[in-house]
Amino acid sequence: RKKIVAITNQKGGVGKTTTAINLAAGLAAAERRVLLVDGDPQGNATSGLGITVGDNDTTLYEVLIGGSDPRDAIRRSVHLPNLDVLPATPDLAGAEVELVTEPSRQMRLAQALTPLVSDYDYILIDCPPSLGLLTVNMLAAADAIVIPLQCEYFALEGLTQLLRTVDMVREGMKPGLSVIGVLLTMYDSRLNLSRQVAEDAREYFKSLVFKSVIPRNIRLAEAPSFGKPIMLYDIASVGATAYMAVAKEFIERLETH
Amino acid sequence: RKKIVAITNQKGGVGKTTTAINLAAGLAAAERRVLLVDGDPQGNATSGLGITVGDNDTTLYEVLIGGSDPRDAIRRSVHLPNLDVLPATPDLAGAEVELVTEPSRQMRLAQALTPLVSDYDYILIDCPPSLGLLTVNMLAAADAIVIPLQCEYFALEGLTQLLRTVDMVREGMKPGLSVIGVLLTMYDSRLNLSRQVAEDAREYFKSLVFKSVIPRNIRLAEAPSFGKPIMLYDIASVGATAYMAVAKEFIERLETH
Ligand SMILES: Nc1ncnc2c1ncn2[C@@H]1O[C@H](COP(=O)(O)OP(=O)(O)OP(=O)(O)O)[C@@H](O)[C@H]1O
Ligand SMILES: Nc1ncnc2c1ncn2[C@@H]1O[C@H](COP(=O)(O)OP(=O)(O)OP(=O)(O)O)[C@@H](O)[C@H]1O
Ligand SMILES: [Mg+2]
Ligand SMILES: [Mg+2]
Repeated sequence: RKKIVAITNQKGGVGKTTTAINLAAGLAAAERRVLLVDGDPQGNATSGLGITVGDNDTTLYEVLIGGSDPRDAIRRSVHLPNLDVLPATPDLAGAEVELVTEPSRQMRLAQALTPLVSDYDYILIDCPPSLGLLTVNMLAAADAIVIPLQCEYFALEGLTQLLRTVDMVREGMKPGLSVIGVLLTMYDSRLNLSRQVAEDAREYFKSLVFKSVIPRNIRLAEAPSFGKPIMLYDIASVGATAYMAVAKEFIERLETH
Repeated sequence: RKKIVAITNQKGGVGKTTTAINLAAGLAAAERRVLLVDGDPQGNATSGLGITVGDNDTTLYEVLIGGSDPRDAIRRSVHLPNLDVLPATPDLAGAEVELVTEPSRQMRLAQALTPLVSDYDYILIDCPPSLGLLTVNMLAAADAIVIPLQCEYFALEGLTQLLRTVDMVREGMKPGLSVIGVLLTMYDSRLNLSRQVAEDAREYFKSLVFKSVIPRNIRLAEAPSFGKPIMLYDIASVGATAYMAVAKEFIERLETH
């Protein structure tokens, strides 16, 4: 069954990293063994979980470009026993250029993750805000994708281009790649714009849209400054409740058929 | 004096496009001749100003890769007599790969803009959320940069890497490249996190931080869905007032010396 899931949207700041961190933590808390791969040179998933990277540490860059064993890069039991993390650093930006001239340049990540698949119930990949070679690697490595959708105009508009890229990867490299869910993020029910974008998304994607919606909640923005997932920073917050509900829905979609 | 200004920050969703559109409009309303270059394959500045691009239209992609004359791409007097726009399309993402093997690949945009400089008082460039080859082209073409800084943790953390890239461009390609301002965006004075990030920014950047701060204002998120700058969508909004104030401060910084 599907276990490698890319959290993707080329629009910036729509909640990819916040979703990757908190969905991973939610799944780990539900006793699933989870690997969170930080695929973004910004390294927000890495720092948002309080992980520091030294000059001699192995990271995703060395795995993709140097052929390092991913197990040398993985940090085990980050805050939760079942949560492992494969960190990213700014060097990863160089990978996009260096990969251009490599054979099977779109499949490097898929190849690197293959030996790990049996170690985990889920491998989540936090994608960067672009549709370049790094993101294509992540889509080609994935069995399924989750699309965080901020309830605003530019994010809604960008979906067309994202879906075109997903189609291209499905047809060219990864038949069976599917969207398992669209997650409405930073939803504010008092705002007309928020409600309109949510309506448009539900009309177009229908039941693909998660029933759980992530409200705007400052606790979600504070948690990474303490290096913690929301459930350990403030379990009582609406942000924590929402991400626990998403984890539950995610499990239902991927485990019950 | 300095006239080419890149609006840049590799963190996604910090308000680069919203600032590029509304600062450009504010300057045009102040009777400056302005060219807004959309440097992002997402094309948000293009669509946010209501511009549609047909298959036969010349855009930034053709200018950078095909050597087309930028004047064939420029849309004149967009909503305001003094505001011109050089549009972007998703093809621009391809430019990042295609430029890798070109001679002087970091200077393509600088070369393309050179003949236009005498036509305008200011050329603003909306950058994508990355520090890749496209962004490096924009930094190398610029005389100065404005950094929109969303008042949250990940955005603050990303500044180190941004400043390192700016230093690299200054030392390698563009001596004299300077930061003319850091603009606090989506500021919410009721939030501890917002105030803390603002304090950290002012402590580090001192007077480089614009006195004007952009508050969170839903009208700013609605305006692009009508294809308008904020001043034409809702001149009475706090968002419009804030961007008019930024335009005034910008002019003071660049024109009085
Ligand atoms: N529901 C929410 N409520 C309040 N703040 C949020 C919420 N979700 C995310 N944030 C904050 O919004 C900002 C953008 O979120 P995040 O970094 O997760 O988006 P992203 O899509 O990963 O961005 P990028 O495109 O740069 O990778 C961050 O400062 C984050 O802490
Ligand atoms: N001050 C504000 N108040 C409310 N919403 C805002 C404000 N500034 C920007 N927005 C909205 O926040 C979202 C992100 O802003 P914007 O697209 O300008 O950021 P960006 O840095 O250009 O993003 P990207 O990294 O994807 O290019 C957009 O939906 C925009 O309409
Ligand atoms: Mg992110
Ligand atoms: Mg933008």
